[in-house]
Amino acid sequence: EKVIVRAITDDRAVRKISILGVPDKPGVAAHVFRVLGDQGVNVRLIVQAQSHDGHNDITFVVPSDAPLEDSDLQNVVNTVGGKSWLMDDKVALLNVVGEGITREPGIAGKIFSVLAEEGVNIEAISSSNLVITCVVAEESLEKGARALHAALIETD
Amino acid sequence: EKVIVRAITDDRAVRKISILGVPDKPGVAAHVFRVLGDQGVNVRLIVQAQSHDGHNDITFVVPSDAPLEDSDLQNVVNTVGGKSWLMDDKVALLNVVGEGITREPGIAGKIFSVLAEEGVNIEAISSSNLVITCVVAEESLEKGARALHAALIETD
Ligand SMILES: C[C@@H](O)[C@H](N)C(=O)O
Ligand SMILES: C[C@@H](O)[C@H](N)C(=O)O
Repeated sequence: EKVIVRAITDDRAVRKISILGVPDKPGVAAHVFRVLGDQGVNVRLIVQAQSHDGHNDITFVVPSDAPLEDSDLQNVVNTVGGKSWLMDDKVALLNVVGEGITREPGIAGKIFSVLAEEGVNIEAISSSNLVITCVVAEESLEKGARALHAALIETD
Repeated sequence: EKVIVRAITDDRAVRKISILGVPDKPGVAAHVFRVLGDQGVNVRLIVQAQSHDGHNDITFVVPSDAPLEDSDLQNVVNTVGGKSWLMDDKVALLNVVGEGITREPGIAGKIFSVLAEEGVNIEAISSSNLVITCVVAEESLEKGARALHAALIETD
């Protein structure tokens, strides 16, 4: 493999929040994240995928102790005209770090296969040129991290 | 702002593909990306957000000339038991690069606001500790990139 996987890191002190059914028009994501910014919330991950019928969901991950109340989320939903919000604090982040990681055909498939073989469900995915991050259940973190380490770091 | 935005980069020679309504269980993402890997497809971005009723969508961005046919996508959908697939080749990537970028409260809101003020709709979002990537319509790329540059790079 041309990509050198430099590190596997993880973080279990996080929670995943989704703002659901927001209008897919300019200014919606801006409002959500301006509110978070004003409250000093440190956002670890943002993922937004395919829209449907003029609406979309916005999923993001924050530290478990982020200064963010249920009422804040409801206010955001109301302001942008979204449907509802969800929060899950039993999640963790698994990060596979390597220069140009997503440019290596096969590396993403390998990472996801290693997790699948451990029975780890991948709840969300965010990638860039330097890191592929999977959101998984907190209870799956240890076996997922260990398997990735064995498959990607120790075998070289 | 503590985060130094180091660069704004963009790429218009890309297309966005979504595999829709796939079962949210281990092995699905693995299959999709193993197939892409076997075909030597270079994946620039992967985003998967909130699942619904045991199903999810997986959105990814590849170079416009990636060796990937409609039949390949249909085969993937059939194999994993998904609903359908979509492709849009009139998209572009806008990347805002900076160390620790998502850890700066307010930076995401600022980026998305700058785009909103230009009337640029944000079709997908992927973030990491080093880069926030927005998928936008190809026709919006120039004004979006220029506005981000003016707001984040030139004003400092
Ligand atoms: C859904 C949200 O991202 C919207 N498309 C926006 O540009 O703000
Ligand atoms: C939807 C897909 O990501 C699935 N959850 C998997 O783990 O493969």
